[in-house]
Amino acid sequence: DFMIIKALENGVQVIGLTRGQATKFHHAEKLDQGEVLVVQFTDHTSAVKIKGKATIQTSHGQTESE
Amino acid sequence: DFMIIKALENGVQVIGLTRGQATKFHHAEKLDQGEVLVVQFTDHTSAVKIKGKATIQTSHGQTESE
Amino acid sequence: DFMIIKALENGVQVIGLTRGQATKFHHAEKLDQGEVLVVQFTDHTSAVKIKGKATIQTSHGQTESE
Amino acid sequence: DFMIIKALENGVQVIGLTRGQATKFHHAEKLDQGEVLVVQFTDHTSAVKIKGKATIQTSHGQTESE
Amino acid sequence: DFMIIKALENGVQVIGLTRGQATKFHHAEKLDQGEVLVVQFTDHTSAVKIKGKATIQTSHGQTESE
Amino acid sequence: DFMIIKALENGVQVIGLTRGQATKFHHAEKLDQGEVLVVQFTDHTSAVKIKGKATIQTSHGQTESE
Amino acid sequence: DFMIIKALENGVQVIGLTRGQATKFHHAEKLDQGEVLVVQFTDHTSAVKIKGKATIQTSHGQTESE
Amino acid sequence: DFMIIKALENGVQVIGLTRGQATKFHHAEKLDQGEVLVVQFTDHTSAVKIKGKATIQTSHGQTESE
Amino acid sequence: DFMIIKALENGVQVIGLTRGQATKFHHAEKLDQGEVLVVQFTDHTSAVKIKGKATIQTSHGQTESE
Amino acid sequence: DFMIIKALENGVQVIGLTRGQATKFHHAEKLDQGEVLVVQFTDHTSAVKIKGKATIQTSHGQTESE
Amino acid sequence: DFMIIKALENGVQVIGLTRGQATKFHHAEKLDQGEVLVVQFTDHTSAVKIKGKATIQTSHGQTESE
Ligand SMILES: N[C@@H](Cc1c[nH]c2ccccc12)C(=O)O
Ligand SMILES: N[C@@H](Cc1c[nH]c2ccccc12)C(=O)O
Ligand SMILES: N[C@@H](Cc1c[nH]c2ccccc12)C(=O)O
Ligand SMILES: N[C@@H](Cc1c[nH]c2ccccc12)C(=O)O
Ligand SMILES: N[C@@H](Cc1c[nH]c2ccccc12)C(=O)O
Ligand SMILES: N[C@@H](Cc1c[nH]c2ccccc12)C(=O)O
Ligand SMILES: N[C@@H](Cc1c[nH]c2ccccc12)C(=O)O
Ligand SMILES: N[C@@H](Cc1c[nH]c2ccccc12)C(=O)O
Ligand SMILES: N[C@@H](Cc1c[nH]c2ccccc12)C(=O)O
Ligand SMILES: N[C@@H](Cc1c[nH]c2ccccc12)C(=O)O
Ligand SMILES: N[C@@H](Cc1c[nH]c2ccccc12)C(=O)O
Repeated sequence: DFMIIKALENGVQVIGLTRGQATKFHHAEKLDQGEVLVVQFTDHTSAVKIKGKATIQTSHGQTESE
Repeated sequence: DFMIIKALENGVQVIGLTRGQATKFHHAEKLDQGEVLVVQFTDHTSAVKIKGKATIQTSHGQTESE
Repeated sequence: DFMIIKALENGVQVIGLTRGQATKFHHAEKLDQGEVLVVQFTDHTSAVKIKGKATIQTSHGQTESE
Repeated sequence: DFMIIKALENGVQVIGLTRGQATKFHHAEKLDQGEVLVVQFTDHTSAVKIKGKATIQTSHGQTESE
Repeated sequence: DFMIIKALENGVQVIGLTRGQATKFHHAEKLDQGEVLVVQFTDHTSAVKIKGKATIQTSHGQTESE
Repeated sequence: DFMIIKALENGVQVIGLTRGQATKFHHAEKLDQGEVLVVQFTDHTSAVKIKGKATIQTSHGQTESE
Repeated sequence: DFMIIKALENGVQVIGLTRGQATKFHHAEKLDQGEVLVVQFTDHTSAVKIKGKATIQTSHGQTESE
Repeated sequence: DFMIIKALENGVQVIGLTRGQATKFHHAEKLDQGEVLVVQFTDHTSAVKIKGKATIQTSHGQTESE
Repeated sequence: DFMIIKALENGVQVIGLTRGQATKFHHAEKLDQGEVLVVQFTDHTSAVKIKGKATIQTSHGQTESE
Repeated sequence: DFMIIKALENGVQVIGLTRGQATKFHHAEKLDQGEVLVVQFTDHTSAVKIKGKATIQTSHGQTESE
Repeated sequence: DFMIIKALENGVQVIGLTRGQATKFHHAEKLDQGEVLVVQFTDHTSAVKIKGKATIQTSHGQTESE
C-alpha cells in the first residue's frame, strides 16, 4: 500500500508515525507547492499524518487535506 | 487494510485499540481541522475508534463520524 | 476482514465473541451517537454482535442494526 | 468468509455446527429484533444454521430466513 | 467455498458426502421451511447433495432444487 | 473449483474419474429429478462425467447435458 | 484450470496428453451426444485434444470443435 | 496459463519449444480441420509456435494464425 | 506473463534477451507471415525484442511492430 | 508497485528516499523534457519525491507535479 | 511487472538502472523505428529510463516519451 501526496502550498508536511507499541513521529518530509511525494507503509511506518494543503491519492480514492 | 481519516473540526481523536485478549486504548492521535491521518491495522492495533467530526474512507466505502 | 460501525444513538454496543471451542463475550465497546468504530476479525474475535441503532459496513454491503 | 445476520424478530438463533467428522451444534447465539451478528467460518465452525426471521448477507448475495 | 441453502418446504435434507477414496453420506442436516443453512467444503466434505425444495446460492449463481 | 449439477430427469449420473496416471470411474452418484449435487475437484477426482438431462453450473458459465 | 466439454454428436473423444518431456496420449474418454465431461489440467495432463463435434468452455471463452 | 487452438484447415501444427537455456522444438502436435487442442505452459514448454490456419484463444484475447 | 506475436510479413524475429547482470541475445525465433508465437518470460528470458511487422498482444493491450 | 514519471520540462528530479529507520535521499535521477523514468518501490526505496514539472502515473491514477 | 516500448524514431534507448544501494546504468538497448521491446523488472533492474520518441504501455496505462 502506498499514497501519492501533492502539495498545493508551501510548507506541507508528510509525517511518518512509528509502527509498534509506541506511536511517535520518526520523520517529517517538507514539500513545496507542486512537489509530489509517493510513500509506502513500511516496517517502520504504520501511520502517516499530512499537515497543510495537499491532495492525497490512495487505492480508496482521493482526499484533500487543508 | 488501512483507512483515511480527515478531520472536519479541531480536536478529532483517532484511537488505536490493542490487539489480543485485552482491548485497551494504546494511542490517541489528535487532529486539527483539515488534517489527514492514514492508519493501518497492525500487530498492535486491531480496532480503531474515531471521536469528533471526520470523514473516514476505507475499501468498503466512505463514512462520516460526528 | 473488518467492519465499520457508526453509532446512530448513544449506548450502542459492539461486542467481541471469542474464537475457539467456547463462544463468550470478551469485550463490549460502547459508542456514543456519531462515534465510529472500525474492527477486524482477529485471533481472539471470530464473531461480533451489535446492539443498538447503528450502520454497519462490510465488504458485503451495508446493514443497519436497531 | 463471514456472514452478516440481522434479526427481524425476537428469538432468532444463529447456530454453529462443528467442523470435523462429527456434525453437532456447538453454540446457539440468540438475537433480539434489530440486533446484528457478524460471524466467520472458523477452525471450529464449518456450517451455520439460522432459525427465525432474519436477513443474511454473504459474498454471494442476500437471503432471508423465515 | 461455501453455499447458502434456504428450505422452501419442510423436510429438506442437506447431505455431506465424504472426501477421499470412498464417497459415502456422513451427515444429513434436516431443514424446516424457511430455515437457512450455510455450509463450507471441508477436509471431510467434498460433495453436498440437496433433496427437497430449496434455493441454493454459490459464487457461481443461484439454483433451485425440487 | 466446484460445479453445481441439477437433475432435470430421474437417473442422472454424476461420475467421478480418478486423478493420476490411470483414469477410471471411482464413484457414480445417481440423482432423481430436481435433486442438486455440488461437487469439488479433489485429490481423488480430476474429471467428472455427467450422463442424463441436467444443468451444470461452473465458474465458466452454465451448460446442459442431455 | 478446467474445461467443460459437451458432445454434440456420438463418438466425441477427449484425449489427455502427458505432462513432461514426452507428449503422448494417456487416456481417451469417449462421449455420446449430450454427455458432458469436465476435466482439469493435472500432474499427468498438460494438454487436451478434442476430436468430433463438441462445445468447449474455459475461462477464456467458448469454442466449438467439429 | 493455457491457450485453446482450433484448426481451421488440415495440417495445422502446434509446436512446443523447450524451456531453459536452449530453445528447440520438443513436440509438434498435428491437427485436422475442426480439431481443438488446449495446451498449458509447463516445466518443459515456455514457448508455443502455431503454423497453419487456426484460431488461438488466451487470457489476452483471440488471434488467428494463417 | 506471456505475449502473443503474429507475424504480418516474412522474416519477423522474436528475440530473447538474457536475464541477469548481462543482457545478450540468447535466441531469435524467425516467423513467416501468418505464423503465431506465444512466449513467456522465464528464468532465462527477462526481455523480448521484436523486429519486423507483427502484432503483439499482452495483458496490457495490443501493439504493432513495424 | 511502480510509477511512471514523464518530465514535462528539463531538470525534473526523481529522488529515492531510503527504507528503514532513517529517511534520507539516496539517489536523484535527473530527467530532460520528454524523458520517461519507470521506478519501483524496492528494498532500498520506500518513498519517492518528484521535483519539477512532470506527470506521474500509478495504479491509483495520474497526478502532475509542478 | 513488465512494460512494452515501441520506438517511434531511430535511436530510442531503453536503459536499465541497477537494483540495490547504488543506482547506475547497467544496459542500454537501442531501438530502431518500429521495433518493440518488452522488458520486466528483475533482480538486477528496478528502474528503466527511456530516451527518444516511443510509446510505453504498462498496467497503469499508456505514455509517450519524446
Ligand atoms: N504504533 C501504532 C501506530 C498505529 C497504526 N494504526 C493506528 C491506529 C490508531 C492509532 C495508532 C495507530 C501501530 O503500529 O499499531
Ligand atoms: N483485542 C481485540 C480487539 C477487537 C478486534 N475486533 C473486535 C471486535 C469487537 C470487540 C473487540 C475487538 C482483538 O484483538 O480481538
Ligand atoms: N467460538 C466460535 C464463534 C463462532 C464463529 N462463527 C460462529 C457461527 C455460529 C456460532 C458461533 C460462531 C468459533 O470460533 O468458531
Ligand atoms: N462436520 C462437517 C460439517 C459440514 C460442513 N459442510 C457440510 C455439508 C453438509 C453436511 C455437513 C457439513 C465438516 O466439517 O465437514
Ligand atoms: N470422495 C470423493 C467425492 C467427490 C468429490 N467430487 C466428486 C465428483 C464426482 C463423484 C464423487 C466426487 C472425492 O473426494 O473425490
Ligand atoms: N487421470 C487423469 C484424468 C484427467 C484429468 N484431465 C484429463 C483430460 C483428459 C483425459 C483425462 C484427464 C489425470 O489426473 O490427469
Ligand atoms: N509434454 C508437454 C505437453 C505440452 C504442454 N504444452 C505444450 C505445447 C505444445 C506442445 C506440447 C505441449 C509438456 O508437458 O510440456
Ligand atoms: N528457452 C527459452 C524459450 C523462450 C521463452 N520465452 C522466449 C522469448 C524469446 C525467445 C525465446 C524464448 C526460455 O525458456 O527462456
Ligand atoms: N539482464 C537484464 C535484462 C533486462 C530486463 N529488464 C530490463 C530493462 C532495461 C534493460 C535491460 C533489462 C535483467 O535481467 O535485468
Ligand atoms: N524510512 C521510511 C521512509 C518512509 C516510508 N513511508 C513514509 C511515510 C512518511 C515518512 C517517511 C516514510 C520508512 O521506510 O518507513
Ligand atoms: N537502486 C535503486 C533504484 C531505484 C528504484 N526505485 C527508485 C526510485 C527513485 C530513485 C532510485 C530508485 C533501488 O533499487 O532502490
